[in-house]
Amino acid sequence: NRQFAVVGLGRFGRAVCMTLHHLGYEVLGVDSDERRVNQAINDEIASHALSLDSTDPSALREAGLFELDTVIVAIGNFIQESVITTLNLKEGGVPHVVAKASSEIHGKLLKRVGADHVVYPEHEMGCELARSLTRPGLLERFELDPDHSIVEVVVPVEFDGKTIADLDLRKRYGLNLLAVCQDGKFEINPSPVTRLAKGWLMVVIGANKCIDRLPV
Amino acid sequence: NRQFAVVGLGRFGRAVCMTLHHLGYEVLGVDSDERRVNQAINDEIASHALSLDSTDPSALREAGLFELDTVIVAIGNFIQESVITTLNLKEGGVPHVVAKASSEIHGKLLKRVGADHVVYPEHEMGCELARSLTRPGLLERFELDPDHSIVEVVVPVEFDGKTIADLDLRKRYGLNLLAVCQDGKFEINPSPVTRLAKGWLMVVIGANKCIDRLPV
Ligand SMILES: Nc1ncnc2c1ncn2[C@@H]1O[C@H](COP(=O)(O)OP(=O)(O)OP(=O)(O)O)[C@@H](O)[C@H]1O
Ligand SMILES: Nc1ncnc2c1ncn2[C@@H]1O[C@H](COP(=O)(O)OP(=O)(O)OP(=O)(O)O)[C@@H](O)[C@H]1O
Repeated sequence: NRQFAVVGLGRFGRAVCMTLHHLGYEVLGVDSDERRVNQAINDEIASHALSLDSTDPSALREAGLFELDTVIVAIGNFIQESVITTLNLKEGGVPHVVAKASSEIHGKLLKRVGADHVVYPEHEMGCELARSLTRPGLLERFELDPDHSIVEVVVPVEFDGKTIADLDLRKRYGLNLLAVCQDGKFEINPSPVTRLAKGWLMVVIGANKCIDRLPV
Repeated sequence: NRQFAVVGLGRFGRAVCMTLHHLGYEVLGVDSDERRVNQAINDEIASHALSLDSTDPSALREAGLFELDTVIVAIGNFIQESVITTLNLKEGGVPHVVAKASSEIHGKLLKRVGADHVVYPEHEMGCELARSLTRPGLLERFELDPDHSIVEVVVPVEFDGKTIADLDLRKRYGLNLLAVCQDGKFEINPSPVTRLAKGWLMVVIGANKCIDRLPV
C-alpha cells in the first residue's frame, strides 16, 4: 500500500491528509508549528504527525520522508520554505512531489527544482466561482478539452413541459442529453418521452459554442 | 449588466476579480492593504480598486457596495473581519453575498449572519487532490449525485486493442461511454467500431459502484 506525507498542515494540507487517511492510506502529517501538529493528532486526520523544519534535509531523512512514494508540499505563504522543501525531497529521491503554489512565479520556481506536479488551489477555485456567478443557470462545467465540455444546467423556462424527443437537442443545439435530475435524484439516459420541467437539472455534452447557445 | 465587488484581494479574491473582469463584467476590488489595491490596479485585474476597511459600514456605503447585486467576501485568515463584513453587506441590502470560509465553524458563523453562499476553496481542492492521488488512472470526477458520476479515466491495458462494441461497457459494467480522447482531442459519441488503445482517455457515466469496478 502506498504511503504519503503532507508537509504543511494549513487548510489545504489538512484536507489532503484527512481525505487520504479516511480512504485508508498511511499518511504522515508534518509541520514546523507544534500547535498544528497537535491539532492534526487530536482531530485524527493522519496516521502520524510530526513537528520538524522541512528545509532541513536531515530532519526529513530521519522522519522517513525519503522512503515515501508521494509527498505533498502544502506551504503557500512561505515561498522560500516551499521551494527548499521541494528541492530537498527531490534530492532525497522521492518519486512524486506535488506542491501547491500561490503565484505563477512560485509555480515556476517549484517546477525548476523538480516538482512533479504543481497545483494552484485558491486560483482555480476563484476562477470557478467567478464563472459560476456569471451564468447562474450553468451549475457545473466539466471541461473535456478546450472546445468540449459536459455541463449541468437548470432546465430553462423555454423547455418547460416539453419532452426530450420534442426538444431534439442533438439536431437543434448539437448537444447530447446525458441525464436529468428531479429533486436531487439523477436519471441517466432518460427515455425520450420524459417531459422536462423548469427548475429540474439536466446534464448535456457537446462543443462549448453549442453549450453557449442554450437559453440558460 | 450585473456589477460585482470582491472584498479581500488574496490569492482567491484576485482570481475571482480577474476572471469577472476578463469576462467583461464591472468588478470593484477592495482591500484594507494599500499594496494589494495598487497591485490589483497595476495588474489590471479589476475595473476599479479601492482601499478601505470593510468592517466599517459607512466606508462600504460610500464606495457604493450596497448598490451592488453580488459581493464576494474573500477574507480567510481573519474570521472576525470576514463575518463583520458579511453582516454589514447583508444589512446594507446586498442580495447575494458569497463568502469563503477557512473552517467549519467559520462557515457556520457566516451562514448565521446571512451569507447566501459559503465556499471552502482550500478544503475542496485538498480533498480533490487526495482522491486523484489514490486512483492515478481516474483523472477527473464530476459528481452528479452521491451515487452517480461522470469520470475521465485512462484506458486500462485490459482494454487495449478492443473495439467499443467488443467491450460492451453497458452490459459488462453498467456504464455508458460518452467520449474518447487521443492526443488531447476528444471525440464525443464515438462509433462502436472505434478500437481503443491503452493510454487514451475515455469518459464514462454511471453509478459510482459500477465505476469502482473498472480496472483503472
Ligand atoms: N519549513 C517548514 N517546515 C514545515 N512546515 C512549515 C514550514 N514552513 C511553513 N510551514 C507550515 O506550512 C503550513 C502552511 O503554511 P502557509 O501559511 O504558507 O499556507 P497557506 O498557503 O495559507 O495554507 P492554506 O491556504 O492551506 O491554509 C503552516 O502551518 C506552516 O507552519
Ligand atoms: N477589514 C478588512 N477590509 C478589507 N480587506 C481586508 C480586511 N481584513 C482583511 N482584509 C484583506 O483580505 C485579504 C485576504 O486575507 P486573508 O489573509 O485572510 O486571506 P487568505 O484566506 O489567506 O486568502 P487567499 O487564500 O485567497 O490568499 C488580505 O489581502 C487582507 O488585507
